[in-house]
Amino acid sequence: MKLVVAVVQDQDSNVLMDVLMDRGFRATKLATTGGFLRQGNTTLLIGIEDHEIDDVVDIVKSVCRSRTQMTPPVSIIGRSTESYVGQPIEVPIGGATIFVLDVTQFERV
Amino acid sequence: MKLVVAVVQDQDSNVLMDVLMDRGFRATKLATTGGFLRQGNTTLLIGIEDHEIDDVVDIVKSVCRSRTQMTPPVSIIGRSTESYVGQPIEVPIGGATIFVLDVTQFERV
Amino acid sequence: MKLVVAVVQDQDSNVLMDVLMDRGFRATKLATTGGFLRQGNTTLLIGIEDHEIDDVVDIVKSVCRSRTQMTPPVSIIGRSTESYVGQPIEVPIGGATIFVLDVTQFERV
Ligand SMILES: Nc1ncnc2c1ncn2[C@@H]1O[C@@H]2COP(=O)(O)O[C@H]3[C@@H](O)[C@H](n4cnc5c(N)ncnc54)O[C@@H]3COP(=O)(O)O[C@H]2[C@H]1O
Ligand SMILES: Nc1ncnc2c1ncn2[C@@H]1O[C@@H]2COP(=O)(O)O[C@H]3[C@@H](O)[C@H](n4cnc5c(N)ncnc54)O[C@@H]3COP(=O)(O)O[C@H]2[C@H]1O
Ligand SMILES: Nc1ncnc2c1ncn2[C@@H]1O[C@@H]2COP(=O)(O)O[C@H]3[C@@H](O)[C@H](n4cnc5c(N)ncnc54)O[C@@H]3COP(=O)(O)O[C@H]2[C@H]1O
Repeated sequence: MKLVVAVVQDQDSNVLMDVLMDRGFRATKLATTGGFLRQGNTTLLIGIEDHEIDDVVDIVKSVCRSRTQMTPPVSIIGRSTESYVGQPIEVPIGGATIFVLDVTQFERV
Repeated sequence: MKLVVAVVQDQDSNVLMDVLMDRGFRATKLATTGGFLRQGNTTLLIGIEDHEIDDVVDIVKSVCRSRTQMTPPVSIIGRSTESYVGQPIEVPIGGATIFVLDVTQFERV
Repeated sequence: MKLVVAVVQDQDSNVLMDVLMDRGFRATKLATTGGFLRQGNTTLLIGIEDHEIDDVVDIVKSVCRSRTQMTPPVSIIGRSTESYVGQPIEVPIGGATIFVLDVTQFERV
């Protein structure tokens, strides 16, 4: 058993969840915030059998798109923002960041 | 050390947290959403010693109840919802879904 | 690859995120709730290379402060609160609680 932790953009999260549900996977959604852009994104927890990893990764790849995002003009990103303040910069955001964790024990109550 | 990730129904989450606290366990609560029913549920993160797994699972089993839930009449569940739209169906929801993860390092700062 | 799950106090979370971003780390923020005090806190997910664990733990240690918090006068903490109700008590809250998890597979889509 594995627990997939996938951070995706809000714009893709509903379609991604639809496709996962259609395919019979089970998932739980967390409303999260990106550390750099400080904007809302979505983290999915998807518990799957070991042999289903490639299927789930393929579904995420087929649904999730990379995009770019302009940083806000007065950046709140961090202390060393001299280079950002005043000059908005274009930041690439990948379609998804996926962590696969080993589940040592699984229980349905 | 293990990290227990337990997805439970909102109705059980407060009592479950009370019992865990009473027993001296520590836990952190996340407000989450179910992928299928798209309704709010609760995910608990519970860091425990290896020998405490059975205790925690027993507490979850003693508190969390399975229930059924009617899907909304116009289902938003997914693309293949032809079978749901118009005819609400009764969906079983288990008391809890529990993932136990291995903690390779633990620090209290 | 490791996934660091760090529960920190809200008061430290923005500065901590600033420092992590400045240092080039990537992180995702979850708004969470403490099980005992039932108050808001912050959980960070930080995916890092194995050799970066000590750096990240050091950053958390340098930013996050322990504090104390008075329990509310009529405590909602749990069933065995006889000792708390009416007599607020001072509860120590550590700077951070850190769980390091092994990542068996990582994908950027
Ligand atoms: N310290 C830094 N310095 C310079 N540029 C930085 C940076 N941190 C992030 N970025 C850039 O900004 C984009 C948005 O990051 P954000 O943290 O808002 O939103 C992130 C974050 O919520 C999550 N994420 C990515 N890698 C992560 C990791 N290793 N651990 C935890 N969360 C991660 O996925 C979202 C998208 O990440 P992605 O890499 O595709 O896209 C990132 C990356 O291109
Ligand atoms: N492997 C896993 N990974 C991550 N999270 C998991 C999980 N298994 C369960 N969960 C979480 O636990 C909640 C209850 O799941 P349960 O299987 O008891 O009860 C489920 C199940 O009976 C049914 N169900 C879920 N996904 C389905 C699907 N793709 N097709 C058909 N029925 C599904 O609907 C009920 C409610 O599901 P919902 O998604 O709203 O809410 C789920 C979800 O948030
Ligand atoms: N093993 C673990 N698994 C998951 N999350 C964990 C954890 N250990 C700590 N946390 C998280 O970190 C916060 C701070 O914990 P700390 O132990 O520093 O500070 C704690 C501790 O001094 C005390 N405390 C917590 N649980 C207790 C219990 N069952 N009995 C007595 N005191 C407790 O109250 C403070 C605030 O706790 P609160 O639950 O509101 O908030 C906790 C909780 O959200």
